[in-house]
Amino acid sequence: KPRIIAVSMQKGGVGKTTTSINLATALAACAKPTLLIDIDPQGNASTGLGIDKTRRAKSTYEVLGGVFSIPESIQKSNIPGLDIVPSSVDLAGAELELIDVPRRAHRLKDALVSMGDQVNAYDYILIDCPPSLNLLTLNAMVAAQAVLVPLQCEFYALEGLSQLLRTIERVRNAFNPELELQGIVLTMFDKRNRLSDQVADDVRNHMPEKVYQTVIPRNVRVSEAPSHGKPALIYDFRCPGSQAYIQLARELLRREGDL
Amino acid sequence: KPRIIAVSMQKGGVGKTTTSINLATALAACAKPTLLIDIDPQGNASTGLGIDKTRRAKSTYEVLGGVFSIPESIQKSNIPGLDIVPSSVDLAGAELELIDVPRRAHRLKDALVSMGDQVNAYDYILIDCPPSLNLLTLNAMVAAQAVLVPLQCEFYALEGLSQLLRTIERVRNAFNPELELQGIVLTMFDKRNRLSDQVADDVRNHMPEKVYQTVIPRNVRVSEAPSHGKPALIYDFRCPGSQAYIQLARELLRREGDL
Ligand SMILES: Nc1ncnc2c1ncn2[C@@H]1O[C@H](COP(=O)(O)OP(=O)(O)OP(=O)(O)O)[C@@H](O)[C@H]1O
Ligand SMILES: Nc1ncnc2c1ncn2[C@@H]1O[C@H](COP(=O)(O)OP(=O)(O)OP(=O)(O)O)[C@@H](O)[C@H]1O
Ligand SMILES: [Mg+2]
Ligand SMILES: [Mg+2]
Repeated sequence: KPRIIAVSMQKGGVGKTTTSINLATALAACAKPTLLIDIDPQGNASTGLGIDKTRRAKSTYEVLGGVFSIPESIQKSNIPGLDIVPSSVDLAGAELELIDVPRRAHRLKDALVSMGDQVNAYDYILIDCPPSLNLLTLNAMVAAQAVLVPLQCEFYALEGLSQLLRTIERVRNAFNPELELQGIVLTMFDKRNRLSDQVADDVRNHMPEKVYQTVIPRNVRVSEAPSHGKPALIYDFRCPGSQAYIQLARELLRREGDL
Repeated sequence: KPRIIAVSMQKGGVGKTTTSINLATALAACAKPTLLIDIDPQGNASTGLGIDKTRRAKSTYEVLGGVFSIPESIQKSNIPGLDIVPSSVDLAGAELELIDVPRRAHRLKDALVSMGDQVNAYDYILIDCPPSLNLLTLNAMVAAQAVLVPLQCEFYALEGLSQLLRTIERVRNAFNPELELQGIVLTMFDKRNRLSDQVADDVRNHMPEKVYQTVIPRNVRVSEAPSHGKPALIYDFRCPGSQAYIQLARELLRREGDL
């Protein structure tokens, strides 16, 4: 059975999409077949994996609306072992459109359940969430077994962490009793910047077991990769950012007892 | 009558809050009394101006719900000439709670109109929006005369610009005929990074008159200021980030014919 992980943080620009794409690529490279579900209307994960905007007719929007199943919406990426369900701009309207629909918070979970045995083709399923705690993120947290939290080493991101942890708690109590914190990964760490160290120390002191040892450095090659429609691991395998995501995948697998 | 400007971009982490706080501070410093309305449930603008979480009982949430008026919710900041209506976490529930409320998209506009002459105490009103195109951002765009768009010099941010411009067009046609683009301000520009130049050139070529000459550089002092509850202009007046926001305020005032 695949491990289903929602990549979520309501603070914007902390590295959710970058972590989803590159961790998924690294997991696939470790021979762990992975499915990436893009549930953000921005569709950055779809773009970052080279899915053209004209090829998103079957997207997470149709899956939540019950128009297509997940298997019908899955596309192969250019990376062996990594598939994606792309998102589309229509998702921006999903919150209002699903208001009167039964089990509106369970649409993604129900779609995954209805895959039956086909879901076992994957060892990991990552869900890239939008920067908010809305119905789309709720669908991801109800479908997932855990939440992976990219935490930018900046003050506002740290401020948002406690609100996110409270939300995870509320979802666990009201919708999904198995939901837990997969871990917190520090992103865009800049060793020249004292603020990065302060944030890292602060989080490690509060939640020592939950913060990955692997820290993702700020690395311009990582931010260049999406304009080529490739993960950083493919765009520049040797750059510090790619190497960090490979380490992160290993550390996650080790903690899962899966390496 | 004040110029009302929504600071919006659905891409996360592009500098909406940083621009709202520092531009508002710079406008106040130019003897233009300014009100900052924080409509983002994260409440970063409220924190960045030193409003403690315990002092947000009268917030934008109560204003949208009709519980308190704007004048009742206004607080003075530590900066002369700059007031704020703080946000609160409760705003995260506003989208669903306002579903059946009449004129749900006009709640903020109606609250501003009902201020009567008191609104004329301000020359500028800035509204810091969350990273999404939801009902809160819609309320800001209906209340505003223009949208200021902070654009991080990165690929994903550029990708989101066309969706935002389409949304502004839709809001102008359906809700607010006077809504226009105030301008696009390039943020977190890093002259060592080729990507910054590429994004800047791309946007300037497409919308030459709409992009401010002033560019906000990436500057660590800017990201340190919020942890002290102060705008960068107060935390470190001479740093490149603060000086750029002062220039931006002057350029905005010049374009408004208000300098
Ligand atoms: N390690 C890194 N080094 C340099 N740039 C990075 C790094 N990680 C992410 N970025 C860049 O920072 C920006 C924000 O990252 P990203 O879009 O992945 O964040 P996000 O949390 O998914 O944003 P949103 O909240 O909009 O969904 C992007 O332009 C991305 O290319
Ligand atoms: N010019 C700058 N130089 C360095 N850091 C900056 C600059 N502008 C903003 N930052 C930092 O980048 C991060 C993102 O900025 P900010 O929070 O203002 O963006 P935002 O668009 O309001 O984010 P959100 O989408 O979550 O509302 C913050 O940690 C902020 O301190
Ligand atoms: Mg993203
Ligand atoms: Mg903000």
